[in-house]
Amino acid sequence: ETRVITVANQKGGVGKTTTSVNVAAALAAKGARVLVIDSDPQGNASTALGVTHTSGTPSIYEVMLDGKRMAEVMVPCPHLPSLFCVPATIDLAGADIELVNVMRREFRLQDALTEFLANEGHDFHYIFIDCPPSLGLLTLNAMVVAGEVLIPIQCEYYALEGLTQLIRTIDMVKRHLNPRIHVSTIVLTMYDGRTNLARDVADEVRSHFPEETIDISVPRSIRVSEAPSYGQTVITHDAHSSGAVAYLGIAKEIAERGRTG
Amino acid sequence: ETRVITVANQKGGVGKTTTSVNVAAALAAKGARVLVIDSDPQGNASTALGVTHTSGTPSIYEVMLDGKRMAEVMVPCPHLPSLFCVPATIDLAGADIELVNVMRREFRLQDALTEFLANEGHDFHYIFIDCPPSLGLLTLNAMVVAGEVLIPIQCEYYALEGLTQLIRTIDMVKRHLNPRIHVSTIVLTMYDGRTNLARDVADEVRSHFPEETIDISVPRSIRVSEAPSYGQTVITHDAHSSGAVAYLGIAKEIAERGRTG
Ligand SMILES: Nc1ncnc2c1ncn2[C@@H]1O[C@H](COP(=O)(O)OP(=O)(O)OP(=O)(O)O)[C@@H](O)[C@H]1O
Ligand SMILES: Nc1ncnc2c1ncn2[C@@H]1O[C@H](COP(=O)(O)OP(=O)(O)OP(=O)(O)O)[C@@H](O)[C@H]1O
Ligand SMILES: [Mg+2]
Ligand SMILES: [Mg+2]
Repeated sequence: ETRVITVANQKGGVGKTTTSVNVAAALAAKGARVLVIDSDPQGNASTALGVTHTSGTPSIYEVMLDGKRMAEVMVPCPHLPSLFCVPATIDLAGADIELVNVMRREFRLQDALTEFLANEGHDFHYIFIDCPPSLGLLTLNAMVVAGEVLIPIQCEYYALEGLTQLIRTIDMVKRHLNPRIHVSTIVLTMYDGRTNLARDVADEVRSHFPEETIDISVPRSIRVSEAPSYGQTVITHDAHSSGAVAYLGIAKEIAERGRTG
Repeated sequence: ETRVITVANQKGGVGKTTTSVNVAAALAAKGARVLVIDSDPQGNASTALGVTHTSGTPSIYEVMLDGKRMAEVMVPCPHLPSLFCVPATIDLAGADIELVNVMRREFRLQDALTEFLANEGHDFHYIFIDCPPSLGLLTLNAMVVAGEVLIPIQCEYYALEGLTQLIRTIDMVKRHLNPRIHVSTIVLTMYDGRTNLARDVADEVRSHFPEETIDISVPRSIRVSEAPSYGQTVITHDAHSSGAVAYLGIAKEIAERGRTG
């Protein structure tokens, strides 16, 4: 069965995109068939995966607003044979407002993905959905369709503040829209072990979420942040960097957790 | 005349909150009368300024949705006598959707601020509005009321991607909603001069926006990111740190630019 994992956190710049693309690439590098759905109007995941996403390119916008089939907008990523992407373009910027008065507004992505998985998408092992930094209708759609949520948490003080709100939103989705959803994975990002702040935040998160929090934290690594400027993930840009090694280990842990359910 | 400066960038985690509160504190430390309006449901600016913002606290939500007067929700910041804050609470999280079908939805903040500046707020020198990481109705409201926009840009690759979209949105606001708005200030944040990436991004921004970009970049500094955990700005937490020195210099430059217009 295909695992649908939504990567969400309304706090900005915590590593949602970086975690989505690098975990997806690490799984694909090991042979899994993986799709990344970019649902952030900034299109950062599309950039890191090396796919075109200029305005007008068929994207998640047409899928959610015009009812286009997902298989029609999905494109392969140039660097890994079993990695695919549904891009996001700037056209998505107005979607949060445009979706407000549309039929089944919370279920647009769910309807599209159900049809995809019943057809061309039946042999995908993983689907990751990269969310924008908000809890609006784009993120809500991603939570309605997800079987699990992966929460990246930057080891910074503000990161803790938003966590309660995020967990509450997931609980609300679970009660009213999608009973299957649960937080399966928490990844600590941009961890700098030399600072007390990072250690304190990491300890706090691990004590509250011991099961969900992956043992490996992602260290701050320049290779990670420069990879998108080459249209690559760090896995293909520099597989031996500390960031790539961490994401490969995290991907392995995520794969194993799935096996034991 | 009061300068109303909106701090915006839809890219997450680029230093909008950090720049808003620290520039505001630096100006207040030199005697200016300054108000920070927190319009991000995460309430990070309220945290850094040491003011309560639990759900139900009178906040920008009541001002924009219930027509409460701004003077009624404004509170003093404990650490600096001439620094004030209109807090944001989690109640604001639904505002982007709630505002869609409300009268004068883009002008709610403008209406409230105009009344405030005509009454209790007439003697304020600066008003900073901290925006959430999106271009939805909360940010749009902040752009409609602003005389100027300050754009913080993190020295990272993704930071450049979103700039065109942001500038286009400001142009649209200028044409249809607020002819006075202009990008007055660009601040380069989390600058690490040891990396090519940071230097390349900084050079790129300075070459496109030579006038607007402030000469001083803000270095990455642990004192900056730990200050909010004490409910403080870096100006009051550690005034001699590299981050505080940078923000004091940036505040001075912003003040001087205003004098010459
Ligand atoms: N481990 C890391 N080491 C160094 N830089 C990193 C690391 N992880 C992420 N970054 C950088 O930090 C910035 C924020 O990361 P990213 O864009 O993935 O966060 P996000 O949560 O997707 O942001 P947004 O909220 O805007 O969607 C990016 O410039 C990215 O390159
Ligand atoms: N100069 C700096 N040195 C070190 N850390 C910094 C610096 N500036 C900002 N930070 C940290 O980086 C993170 C992002 O900054 P901040 O929250 O101000 O960005 P933002 O744009 O307001 O984010 P959001 O998009 O979520 O509103 C915070 O944890 C902050 O403490
Ligand atoms: Mg992102
Ligand atoms: Mg902020």
